[in-house]
Amino acid sequence: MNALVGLQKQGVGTVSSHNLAALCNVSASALRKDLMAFRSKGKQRIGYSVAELLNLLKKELYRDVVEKVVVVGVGSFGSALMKYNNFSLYNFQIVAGFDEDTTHRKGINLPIYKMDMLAETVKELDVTFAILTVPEIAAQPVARLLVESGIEKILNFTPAILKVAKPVKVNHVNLVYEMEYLLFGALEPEQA
Amino acid sequence: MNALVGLQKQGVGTVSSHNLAALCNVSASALRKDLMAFRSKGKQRIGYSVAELLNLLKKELYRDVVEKVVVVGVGSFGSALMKYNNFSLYNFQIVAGFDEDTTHRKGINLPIYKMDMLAETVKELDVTFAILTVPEIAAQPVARLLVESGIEKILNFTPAILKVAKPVKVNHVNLVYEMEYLLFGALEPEQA
Ligand SMILES: NC(=O)c1ccc[n+]([C@@H]2O[C@H](COP(=O)([O-])OP(=O)(O)OC[C@H]3O[C@@H](n4cnc5c(N)ncnc54)[C@H](O)[C@@H]3O)[C@@H](O)[C@H]2O)c1
Ligand SMILES: NC(=O)c1ccc[n+]([C@@H]2O[C@H](COP(=O)([O-])OP(=O)(O)OC[C@H]3O[C@@H](n4cnc5c(N)ncnc54)[C@H](O)[C@@H]3O)[C@@H](O)[C@H]2O)c1
Repeated sequence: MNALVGLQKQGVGTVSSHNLAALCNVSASALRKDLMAFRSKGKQRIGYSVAELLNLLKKELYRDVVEKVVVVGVGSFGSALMKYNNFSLYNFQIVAGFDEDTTHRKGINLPIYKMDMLAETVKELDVTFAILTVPEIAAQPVARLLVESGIEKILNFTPAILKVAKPVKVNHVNLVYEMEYLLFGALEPEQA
Repeated sequence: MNALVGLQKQGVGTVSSHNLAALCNVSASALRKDLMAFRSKGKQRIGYSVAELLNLLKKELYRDVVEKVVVVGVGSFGSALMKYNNFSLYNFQIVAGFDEDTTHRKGINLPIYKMDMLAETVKELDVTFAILTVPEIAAQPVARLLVESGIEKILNFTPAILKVAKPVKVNHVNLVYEMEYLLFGALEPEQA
């Protein structure tokens, strides 16, 4: 891990298994076996991508940690996410939902809180990850509320492009974009 | 359009607005104005990506065409897609659902047909685009049925990695992968 961090700091993009092995004081073939376990394939001649290897190592170290998640906006899309039982297979656990409307939804056994309970509940449950599934016009104000409440990672399903403070990470899943990809191929990267 | 196709055939990756203008017999500034309308930004010194420009032009020509879509597997996720009214804003129109269970779902005003009606309905409605939201174990056999019925584009929401005949295009949306991205950054490209 330290060897890779060092390489990344020096701005090295790829590394051969031979050089990486030397840096870690192990044999190249032992290293290649370990890397196979991570599924990482060195692209034959150019070696392994330092950034991808670091990410895979992070994932490996994180393997037994469960990431708690809240769903904000429990409409048809948010409800589907809260009903899905397989997130736990991948070490994600949805712990609660938040919505202006807290009436019980069929098939959801998790609590749904009002929006004014967000900051308190997020702190109490020690959650830093939120999935945003509110209507587009509510997206930016709700995202600001999430960040103020201590959320650091947002998976954004709304069409809105969110502006958040730097340390907060946002990943935008745009379903229409994925559908357009099948018709037109990769378009211009999204304008942020 | 022809100028760009010609460049792509020659394996040219990027083109400056100056060279592209010369190929199309227009002035460079007129061309730059047109391209702005497509939102395409030439990355300052290296110019415009030929592939992206071609895709944007395709999208522009396609602007008034509505792409008909069927949703296969109308569970919690498929239902959310069939309730969503905004697909029409982006020239997509969901016309029907297919499922083993055809009982009426609350809030869905579109017809849901049994799977044995797939080939006939897809041909009658002239649909070539399907969104796959069946359980993972049903994904591959249902995908084969889709292809046999005349579907040419599949947006796959199941965790299964589909193997389909070459001309059929598949785009895989993996929600867990998108969530992992927020924790670990870009991992190994998906193994197909
Ligand atoms: N359903 C889909 O297939 C789909 C596809 C693409 C994009 N999206 C996007 O995902 C988001 C959710 O879509 P949906 O179909 O579930 O919508 P929906 O209308 O069914 O659900 C929205 C939910 O957000 C709640 N809400 C509204 N304003 C709120 C606020 N200020 N604070 C907290 N909760 C609020 C509503 O009470 C409702 O429960 C939208 O932004 C939509 O554009 C959905
Ligand atoms: N809901 C989510 O948040 C979510 C998240 C990630 C991935 N997914 C994936 O999306 C898919 C759908 O998830 P869901 O939560 O809607 O599941 P679900 O169980 O609610 O719905 C599945 C639907 O498929 C139908 N079905 C089952 N076998 C079929 C077959 N052979 N032919 C036709 N229809 C069949 C069922 O009748 C049911 O209506 C799954 O593959 C799941 O792994 C869902």
